Parts: sequence; structure tokens; C-alpha cells
Amino acid sequence: VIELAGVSKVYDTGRVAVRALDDVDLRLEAGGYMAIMGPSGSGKSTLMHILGCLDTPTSGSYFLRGHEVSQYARKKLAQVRNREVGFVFQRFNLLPRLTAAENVELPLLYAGASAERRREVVADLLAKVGLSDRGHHRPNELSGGEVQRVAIARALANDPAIILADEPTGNLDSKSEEDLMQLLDSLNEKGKTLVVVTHEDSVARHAKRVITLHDGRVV
Amino acid sequence: VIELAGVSKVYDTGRVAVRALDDVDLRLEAGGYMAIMGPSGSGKSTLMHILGCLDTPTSGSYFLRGHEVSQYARKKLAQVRNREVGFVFQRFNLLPRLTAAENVELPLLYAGASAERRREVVADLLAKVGLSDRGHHRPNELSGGEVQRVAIARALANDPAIILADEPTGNLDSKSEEDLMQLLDSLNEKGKTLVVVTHEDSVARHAKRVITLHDGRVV
Ligand SMILES: Nc1ncnc2c1ncn2[C@@H]1O[C@H](COP(=O)(O)OP(=O)(O)OP(=O)(O)O)[C@@H](O)[C@H]1O
Ligand SMILES: Nc1ncnc2c1ncn2[C@@H]1O[C@H](COP(=O)(O)OP(=O)(O)OP(=O)(O)O)[C@@H](O)[C@H]1O
Ligand SMILES: [Mg+2]
Ligand SMILES: [Mg+2]
Repeated sequence: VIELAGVSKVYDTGRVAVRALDDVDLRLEAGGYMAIMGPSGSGKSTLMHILGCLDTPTSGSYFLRGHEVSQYARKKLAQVRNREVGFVFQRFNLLPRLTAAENVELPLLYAGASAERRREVVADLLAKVGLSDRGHHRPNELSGGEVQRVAIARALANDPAIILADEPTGNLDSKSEEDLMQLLDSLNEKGKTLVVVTHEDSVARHAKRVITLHDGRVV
Repeated sequence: VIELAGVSKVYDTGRVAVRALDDVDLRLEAGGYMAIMGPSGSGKSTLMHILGCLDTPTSGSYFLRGHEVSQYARKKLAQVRNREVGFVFQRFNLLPRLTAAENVELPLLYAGASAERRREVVADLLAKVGLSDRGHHRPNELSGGEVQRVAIARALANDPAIILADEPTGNLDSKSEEDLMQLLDSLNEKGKTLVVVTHEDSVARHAKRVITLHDGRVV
């Protein structure tokens, strides 16, 4: 369902070009469960942004469910994202002016879900991440780990086929981490495709496959 | 050097009041090295913000080097902070419009350091966290772990007597985590007082003391 061929990403900040990804090939079947590890700065988030159609490669191709998505116009890309992909970012996950509940509701609004359905799904997902009593808090009124958990709930709002989570447990204690991994495992058992970036073996161990990046290359 | 007595913190978001800290007593001698652990939402960051003079308790007292700081005016509090405390935040560590080097330089500017000294210290600290070649990158041009490492460099800019680090390794791979812990250990050996919030045993193990929070109480 996911296929990267010869993907490179170069950032040109003016002084020195940074080759964040270097000729990456990757295939993941539907229902796959992959962990991506590697040192700080090795290209993991860059790879996730390309997988999540949030950025395009400098060279190479990306087939998502058979479609060559790096050809798509922004609008179409955004539609694919909204329907197919749930993304948990490493940073800046939530819109600061919206409450936790409103943040989780957003993808459902874009997808045109009814008010009743939105209410249901938001309540169900906040409960799943143990934050039923924090729905009305804004991000600056939440702890770091709570923000992360709301972000996970939001990524699941449209019941996406593919879930991309970039360090989803970075701010979580071991109990909260366990709960989250059980949730992700159960989603994979239901047939969802999962890609998780992590630096914790305790998390990578849940995946069926682990790939390691080093200086933008798969090693 | 640090002494909290009966400290409580209540957030009143309108609907329900959240008692983030509940009657906390804490003493840490100069040169101490303490880790704070506990579940997500247990009050760790709230405690750190009070320790770092970034927030005041709802009740109770806080003596920092013998001075009852919760009495201080904002201006005086900011001065104490700038001179005495280096703070690594759990989120939003850097000013987004400034480069990594400019972010590290900021505390030195506030402290009135000469241009030459500022240049020296920034170069030295960026090297210490392995980011000499990223000084001109803005935060959105850095990886998550690189942002965290720049934040650590910035916290050390004024060579503070007290270092408060809130989940400093959350985004770091094990090698970068090791390097950082070695840096923090060496600072403690030089006599600096360290308080580190972490959910990783591999980090807590470096401290001389570990306290655990649960629902705002020390357990
Ligand atoms: N917009 C950008 N402009 C310039 N360089 C960038 C940009 N974004 C990322 N980089 C650089 O590209 C490299 C890879 O970044 P990336 O965020 O993919 O790393 P990562 O593996 O996710 O790291 P971490 O584990 O620290 O989150 C980093 O060295 C970073 O400095
Ligand atoms: N400004 C605020 N208004 C209302 N509630 C808040 C506010 N800030 C924090 N809280 C609540 O206070 C509790 C403690 O927050 P705190 O950030 O101290 O937790 P923490 O132990 O650092 O958690 P984590 O490990 O997830 O970072 C949380 O349940 C949070 O929802
Ligand atoms: Mg990253
Ligand atoms: Mg916290």
C-alpha cells in the first residue's frame, strides 16, 4: 500500500544544503506494522512527512495505494490525507486556540460528518486515551503527555486506513505508553497499516518490522 | 538551596478546578541531583515551573537560596531566573524566528555579556551538544531532538547554579541521551544543582535522589 522508490530530500537553507533523505526505497503492505528508528537528525520525521503527503521528495517516487501522489495538486493531496492518513506529529500537534475536544473534532468537520456523529466519535476517542475530563482544556492547559494523547485521538478521528505516529510516546510514562501501544496494536489487528517512529525498544518491539535510518539512508 | 513548604497549585479553568500540586514539601541541598518521575498529568511540569520561578504557588512557600521568592515582583523574579536558573522546557523551548545560535545567545544578551564573550560561549555550547553545523538553522529547520539539544545549550548559556530540565531526553535516541547525561553529570560534579523530570529509568538512575509524584502529591 506504501511504496517509496529512490526517494531523496534535500533542504536548501541558503548556506549548506542538507541531504535529509538519500535514495530511500521502502515497501509496506496493507496491514503492515513498521517501526522506524535511528539517531537524532537521521531523517525519520522527514520520511514521515513524505509518507503522510505533507511534503514531497526532491527526487524519487511515492506510490500510496497505487497512486503516484507526488504528482497530486495540493488540494487533492489534502483530501487523500484527510481520508486515508492519521498523523501524530513529533511537535505542534494541536491548534492552540481550540480545546482538546475541538481539536479531535476538526478532521471530522473537514470530512463532513454530522454533528451527532462528531459528538459521539470525540467522546469515544477522548475516553480511549483517558482524557474524558480534559475535553474543554486548551493545549496550554494540558500536560505534555496529555497533548500527545489528544493528538493520537485526533489522528484516529476519521478512522484512517494508515496511521503514522512520530514519537507518539516521547512524553509518556511507562503506564501511559503501555496503554497507547495496546491501542495501536488493536488497530493493527483490525487491519490498519501502522508506521511508528520511536527511539524506544519497548515501542519498536510491538511492530512486525523495524527499519533503521542513518544520515538519511536505510541501513 | 531549594526549599518548598506546603506548596499547592490549583488551576481554575472555569468549569472544574484542577489541583495540580497538593501540599508538596521538598528540600534540595546545593549540588544536589534529583530526578522527578510520575505518570502523565501528575504535576511534574507544574512543580518545575514553580521551582524555576516561572509560576507561583496557590499556597505554601518557596525559598530559593534563602529568599522567599513567591514574594518577589515579576521583574526581580526574572532577574533571579536569568542569573541563577537554567531551564529546559518540555515544549516550546525556542523562539521560532531566531536561529539556534541566536536562541542560545539570548540569555547572555539579557545578562549584558560582551559580543566577544557571547560568540565564544555560543560556539562552545553548540559544540557541546554536537550542533556546531546547525547554528544558523531556525527551529522549524531542525529535527525534534536537535531543538531539544539547542534548548539545553541555551539553558547553560549563563552558567547557572541551578539547572532544571523537564524531560530533556524525550526526543533523543539512546546515544544522544547518553551524551546529554554525561554532560549533566559533569555539571553536577562541578557543583551545579540539578533537577531532572524524566519517565526513563535510564535517566533517573544518574540522579542521587528520585522522587515520584502522583496526582500532585509526593508519594
Ligand atoms: N526545513 C529544514 N531545513 C533545513 N534542514 C532541515 C529542515 N528540516 C530538517 N532539517 C535537517 O534534516 C535532518 C533530518 O531531520 P529530521 O527531522 O528528519 O530528523 P529526525 O530523524 O526526525 O530527528 P529526531 O530524532 O531528532 O526527531 C536534520 O539534521 C535537520 O537539521
Ligand atoms: N493551565 C492549566 N489549566 C488547567 N489545568 C492545567 C493547566 N496546566 C496543567 N493543567 C493540568 O494539571 C495537571 C498537571 O499538569 P503537569 O503539566 O504538571 O503534568 P506532568 O506531570 O508534567 O505531565 P506530563 O508527564 O504529561 O508532562 C494535568 O492534569 C493538566 O491537565
Ligand atoms: Mg523527528
Ligand atoms: Mg510535563
